[in-house]
Amino acid sequence: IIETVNLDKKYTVGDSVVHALDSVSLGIEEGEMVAVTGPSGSGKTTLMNIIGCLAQPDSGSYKLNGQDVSRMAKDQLAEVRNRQIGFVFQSFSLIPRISSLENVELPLLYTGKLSAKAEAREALAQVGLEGRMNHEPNQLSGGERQRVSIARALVTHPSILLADEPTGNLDTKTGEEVLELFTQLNRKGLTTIIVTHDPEVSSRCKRVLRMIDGRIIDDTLNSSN
Amino acid sequence: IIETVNLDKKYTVGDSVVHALDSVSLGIEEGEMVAVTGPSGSGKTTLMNIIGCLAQPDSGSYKLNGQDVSRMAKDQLAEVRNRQIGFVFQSFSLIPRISSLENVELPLLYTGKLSAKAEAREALAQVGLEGRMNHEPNQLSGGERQRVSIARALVTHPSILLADEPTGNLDTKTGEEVLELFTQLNRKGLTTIIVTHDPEVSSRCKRVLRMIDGRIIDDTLNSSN
Ligand SMILES: Nc1ncnc2c1ncn2[C@@H]1O[C@H](COP(=O)(O)OP(=O)(O)OP(=O)(O)O)[C@@H](O)[C@H]1O
Ligand SMILES: Nc1ncnc2c1ncn2[C@@H]1O[C@H](COP(=O)(O)OP(=O)(O)OP(=O)(O)O)[C@@H](O)[C@H]1O
Ligand SMILES: [Mg+2]
Ligand SMILES: [Mg+2]
Repeated sequence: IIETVNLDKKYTVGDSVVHALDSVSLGIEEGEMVAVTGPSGSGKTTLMNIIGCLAQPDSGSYKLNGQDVSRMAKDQLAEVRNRQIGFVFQSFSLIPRISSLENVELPLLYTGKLSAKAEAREALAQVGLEGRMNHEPNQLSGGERQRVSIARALVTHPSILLADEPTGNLDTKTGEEVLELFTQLNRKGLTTIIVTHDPEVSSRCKRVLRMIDGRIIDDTLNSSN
Repeated sequence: IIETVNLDKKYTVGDSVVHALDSVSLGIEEGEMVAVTGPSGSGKTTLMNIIGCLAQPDSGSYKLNGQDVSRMAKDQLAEVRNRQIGFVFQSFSLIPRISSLENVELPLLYTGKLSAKAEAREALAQVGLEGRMNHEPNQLSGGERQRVSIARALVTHPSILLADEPTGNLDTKTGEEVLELFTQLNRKGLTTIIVTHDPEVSSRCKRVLRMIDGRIIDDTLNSSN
């Protein structure tokens, strides 16, 4: 369902070049649960942004459902981003002056619905935040913002979940509840890719990709799963 | 050095009241290394903001170095915040359009220095980011932003370090390096309070305070340290 060939991405800052992605090729099947690990700065977020159709590589190809993403028309790309992919951002990216309920409702409004308060409320309940529906992002704790971001990614019932460090601000118990939620959804067919620094999380994924300096250096199966 | 008595803090959102801090009393001696743990939403950041003189409690008292913080004059409070306390924010709070070098230099400029590029560079080197000096925050990975925030907290050589989840976005190895840095500084006398969800981090602190629902329910010593 996700296939990349020789993805390359460089950034230039002043006269130094950062080789964020170096010839990255991977294939992910529908229904897989994959962890992406690696040191800070190894290119994980850059890779996720390309897979999530939020950024373009400098070279190399990315096929989603057999279609070359770089050849997709603008409105088809928007459709993919809104309906097929749920994205949990590493820095949450919530909209400041609206409530968490409204933040979670937004992706459904983008699909054309006029109102989706009930669905948004259910998504927030799934991450234990029904009691924080009316709070704006600056009225939430760090871990609560992270969970609103997770609820927002799931509310459209996407077919692919891309979660960039979804438990970094959560205590062990709450993080476990989130991981259990992801596992249940994966069993029902949600293709799941989780960037994580937490060995507890990567050990729960069937497959683990390890990155260093913009390259995938390891692709292993967790035998226990 | 830090002494709070019956700190209380409530937030009102609509017609619901959140009891973020409930009668919190604690005493921390100079040179201690203390971890603060607890579930998401238990009041840790709220407590740190009061200790860091960034917020006021609704009731209760807070003495820093024997002085009642609520009675301090504005300029004395500013002095304390700029010179005595280093704060690593849970959401980093870097200034967007300036480089990481300039971000780290800023606290020293606030103390009256005209320029502090050398000190800022050294602080960035301590967290492994000399190669990212010229990057602006949006040109950094999540873990790099977190480390710039740590460098900024340490550049003024504070006497108290308040770190709110300083390793949440770091891989195990980089997080270990940061913890080792904190440990070295603590041995030289830096009073250190670390909010953390990571048992690896709290196990490295001599003392662990555990919070639930705005209260401190546990105050234990780590025997191995
Ligand atoms: N817009 C940009 N301009 C310049 N350099 C960038 C930019 N975005 C990212 N980088 C650099 O590219 C490298 C990879 O960044 P990326 O965000 O993908 O890392 P990461 O693996 O997600 O790290 P972390 O675990 O810290 O979140 C980093 O070293 C970063 O400094
Ligand atoms: N400005 C605010 N208005 C209303 N409620 C708030 C506000 N700030 C925090 N809260 C609430 O107070 C509670 C405690 O927040 P706090 O940020 O101290 O938690 P925390 O222990 O740091 O959590 P985390 O581990 O998720 O960062 C949370 O439930 C949060 O929703
Ligand atoms: Mg990242
Ligand atoms: Mg917090």
